[in-house]
Amino acid sequence: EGALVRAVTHTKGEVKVVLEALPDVPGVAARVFTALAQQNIQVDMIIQGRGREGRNDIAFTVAQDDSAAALAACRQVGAEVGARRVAAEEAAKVSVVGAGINQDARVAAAMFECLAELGINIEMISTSGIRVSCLIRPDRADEAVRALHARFIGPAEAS
Amino acid sequence: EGALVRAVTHTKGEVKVVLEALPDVPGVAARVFTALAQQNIQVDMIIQGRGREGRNDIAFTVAQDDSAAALAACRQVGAEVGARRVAAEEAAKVSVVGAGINQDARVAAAMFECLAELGINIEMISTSGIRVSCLIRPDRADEAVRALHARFIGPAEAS
Ligand SMILES: C[C@@H](O)[C@H](N)C(=O)O
Ligand SMILES: C[C@@H](O)[C@H](N)C(=O)O
Repeated sequence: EGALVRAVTHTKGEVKVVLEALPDVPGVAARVFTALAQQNIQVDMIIQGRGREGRNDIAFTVAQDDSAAALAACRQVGAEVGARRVAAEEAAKVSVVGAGINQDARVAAAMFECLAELGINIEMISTSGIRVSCLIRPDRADEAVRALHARFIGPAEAS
Repeated sequence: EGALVRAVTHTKGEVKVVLEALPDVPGVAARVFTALAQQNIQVDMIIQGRGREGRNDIAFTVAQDDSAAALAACRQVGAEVGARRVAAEEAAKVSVVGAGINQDARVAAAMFECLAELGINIEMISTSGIRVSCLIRPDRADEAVRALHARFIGPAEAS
């Protein structure tokens, strides 16, 4: 499955913002991102898993420089809609990229296994047509990238 | 922000499989997807939000034809690692696609607002560099696509 992966990328210095236990009803996601849009905040990943008992979390990542404004906007919306908690923390994103990889469970399996072998916990996962991305602790990012690069691209040093 | 969106796409006949309350420790995601890979199951979206209290959910989507095998594989892994519940249900994925859109909170906000205006609940969200995808109820998919197409592409009928 390595033949499908053409790049390993990572982003450090991202901040993950999470709104916990929002009401899982139409209009809530719109309110959160409208508030962010009004501040011209650029958003990288947006992840929302399944809701439970009428509540759901929304998480997204922003660059460090936008994190204070993003957190303030989310605290405001969170208070308005009754989120249980709004919090931010630093995160690193590591991704494998390649045509069609997300259709192949083997690429995801190999990526997750590679991180597991290093004892790196996968905190969040998001995929698209050509990319599988994991959020991990920033202090493990360099190590993760080297291992993923060796696993998928080859033994040359990751740039 | 509509200028950034070049397509509205949707996939019906997907099945969303969810493993609830998995142990949030290294190796668990790898086990799930290794089991799926061993059955040559093709996976579309993978979404994992933040964990809580040492547990996390993993959700992914597969084509209808793979759903029985995927569910069986996940029930097996779920039992081995102590998931609270493993379940599957039909879902529709609607996406807006365009260069750089995920960097712009306005595109996400507009997409979510469009769905909210129709009273369509956004069940899950995943983004990548060029795509924002939402999982919604299949019986709302046609309506959602028409509205998103009108909002972002123009008044011509969605094909
Ligand atoms: C939680 C949030 O995504 C909500 N379900 C909405 O549709 O806006
Ligand atoms: C829940 C699962 O993703 C776990 N955190 C892992 O790293 O495998």
